[in-house]
Amino acid sequence: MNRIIAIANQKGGVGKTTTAVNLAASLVATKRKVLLVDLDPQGNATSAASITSPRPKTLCDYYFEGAQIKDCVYSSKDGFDILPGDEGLIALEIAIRNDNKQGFLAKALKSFSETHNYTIIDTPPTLNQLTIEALFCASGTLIPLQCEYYSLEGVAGLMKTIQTISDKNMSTNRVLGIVRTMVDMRNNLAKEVSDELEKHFKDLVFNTLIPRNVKLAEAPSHGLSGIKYMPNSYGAKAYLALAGELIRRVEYV
Amino acid sequence: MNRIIAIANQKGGVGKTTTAVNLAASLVATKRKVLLVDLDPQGNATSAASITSPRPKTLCDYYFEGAQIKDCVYSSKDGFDILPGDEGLIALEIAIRNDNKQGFLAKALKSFSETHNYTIIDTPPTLNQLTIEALFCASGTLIPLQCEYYSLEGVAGLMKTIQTISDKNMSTNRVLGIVRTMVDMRNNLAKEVSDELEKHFKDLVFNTLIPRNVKLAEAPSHGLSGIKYMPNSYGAKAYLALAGELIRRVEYV
Ligand SMILES: Nc1ncnc2c1ncn2[C@@H]1O[C@H](COP(=O)(O)OP(=O)(O)OP(=O)(O)O)[C@@H](O)[C@H]1O
Ligand SMILES: Nc1ncnc2c1ncn2[C@@H]1O[C@H](COP(=O)(O)OP(=O)(O)OP(=O)(O)O)[C@@H](O)[C@H]1O
Ligand SMILES: [Mg+2]
Ligand SMILES: [Mg+2]
Repeated sequence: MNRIIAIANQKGGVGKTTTAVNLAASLVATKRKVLLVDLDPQGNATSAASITSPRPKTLCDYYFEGAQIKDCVYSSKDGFDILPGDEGLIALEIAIRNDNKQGFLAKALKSFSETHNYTIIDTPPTLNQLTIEALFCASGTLIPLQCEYYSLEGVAGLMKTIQTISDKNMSTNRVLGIVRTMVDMRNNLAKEVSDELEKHFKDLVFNTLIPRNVKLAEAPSHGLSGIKYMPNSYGAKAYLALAGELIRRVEYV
Repeated sequence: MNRIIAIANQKGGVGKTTTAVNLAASLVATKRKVLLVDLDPQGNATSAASITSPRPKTLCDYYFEGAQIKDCVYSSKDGFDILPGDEGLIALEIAIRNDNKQGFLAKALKSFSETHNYTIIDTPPTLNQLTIEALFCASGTLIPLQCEYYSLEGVAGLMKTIQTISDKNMSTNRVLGIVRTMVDMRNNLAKEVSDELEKHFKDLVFNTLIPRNVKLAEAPSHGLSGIKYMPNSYGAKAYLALAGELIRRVEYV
């Protein structure tokens, strides 16, 4: 059974890609088979996975050129498989809208329902058709959030949007939880925002806090997750703990 | 003469809004009349300007309801005027595309050519029609950039896109420069990326570095810029210096 998890937040720079890559690597460390899907035209998750093929096939080759979806999957040094992304996704986003092919991603990922235990989808910082495709096919959505004022402002709206999309499309997606990222508990702002989150979204806030840790920001330049690059760093240990908490929330309900 | 400056970078969370708000406040401190335009449906710049009117008119009221553009301008505690933004901008983005009204923002801002010295436009973290409207009407674009790996990856592509948009639309827009934001020179990653930037984009990198300073992240929750909230903080002083450097690059060419 393949559990599909979308990582989404239209606020930029909150740690969506870092969470997608390190959660995928952490789930691999628990002996689960994981597929990472990069739906961001910036292709950050793809560069963190350091695929060796010079021009890897993406969802665009599957949609426009009729390539087999399995030919668009590559392995990473971290042990998860990846469906890469590049700026061609900008044209795909427009085509899905114009051709009325909503639900295209859910169909494409059906091919992996027996081959992987988890599929993690990294999304761009905007609620466009690509992000909606991810929210539609996911069985759960993780919301990474920086403990800062602008991030807090947008979260209630985002939860409402996710709810509306699942109601409209009759999909099973629900918000799995909010993950506090880049947390520096030495400053009051983070403590204040974190307290606000616990007050307003009590059961939804993951207990695991991801600390600000430069090793997580260095890892992608080595084509690795933080888990593989510096397994004993605070950042890596936090993502391993998050994977444990996610497994408890998803597998032992 | 009203110089229109777009603040753009499709990478999320690099400090676009923080730069737009604090640059606007710094230019006011040099006795210039400034208009801030919020083109991000998240409305972060609008909340930083703490407008007192309960439901301010936005560009949507001007486009859909025929409101006068001057009725959509509000004053802020920082002394700059603001054309606010809210999630209604999502519908505006679609309408401009569907109605083929490209260039609509340039026409709207003509009304301010004699009343303001600078217009600063904050854009969302995506190259959609709203961002393209800003790039089309701007005479210069500032690119805020975090000195981290993912941010560095996207910059060359962004510069190319800005060049293509101004060639295609015969607009006068050019990249004014790259502003390094949230810089923590204690860590090697920032130094490495900063050196790479200076090597590849020599004349384009602003000398002023904006340090990571929590006062800048606290200011918006008080409805103020960092300049007004904590004028003696490192962050505020850096933005005042940036305004000086911008004036030299724009007014004394
Ligand atoms: N816990 C952390 N500690 C230190 N740096 C981090 C951490 N998490 C993320 N970063 C860094 O912060 C920046 C933003 O993170 P990331 O790119 O993962 O966010 P994002 O939400 O995916 O951004 P976008 O909205 O552009 O997709 C990156 O340079 C990343 O390396
Ligand atoms: N120099 C700085 N020091 C400390 N915090 C900062 C600094 N600049 C920005 N921030 C904080 O970092 C976060 C991201 O900045 P900001 O929201 O301005 O980026 P953005 O590029 O506008 O994001 P988006 O892509 O979502 O529009 C915000 O919470 C902001 O308060
Ligand atoms: Mg990302
Ligand atoms: Mg912003």
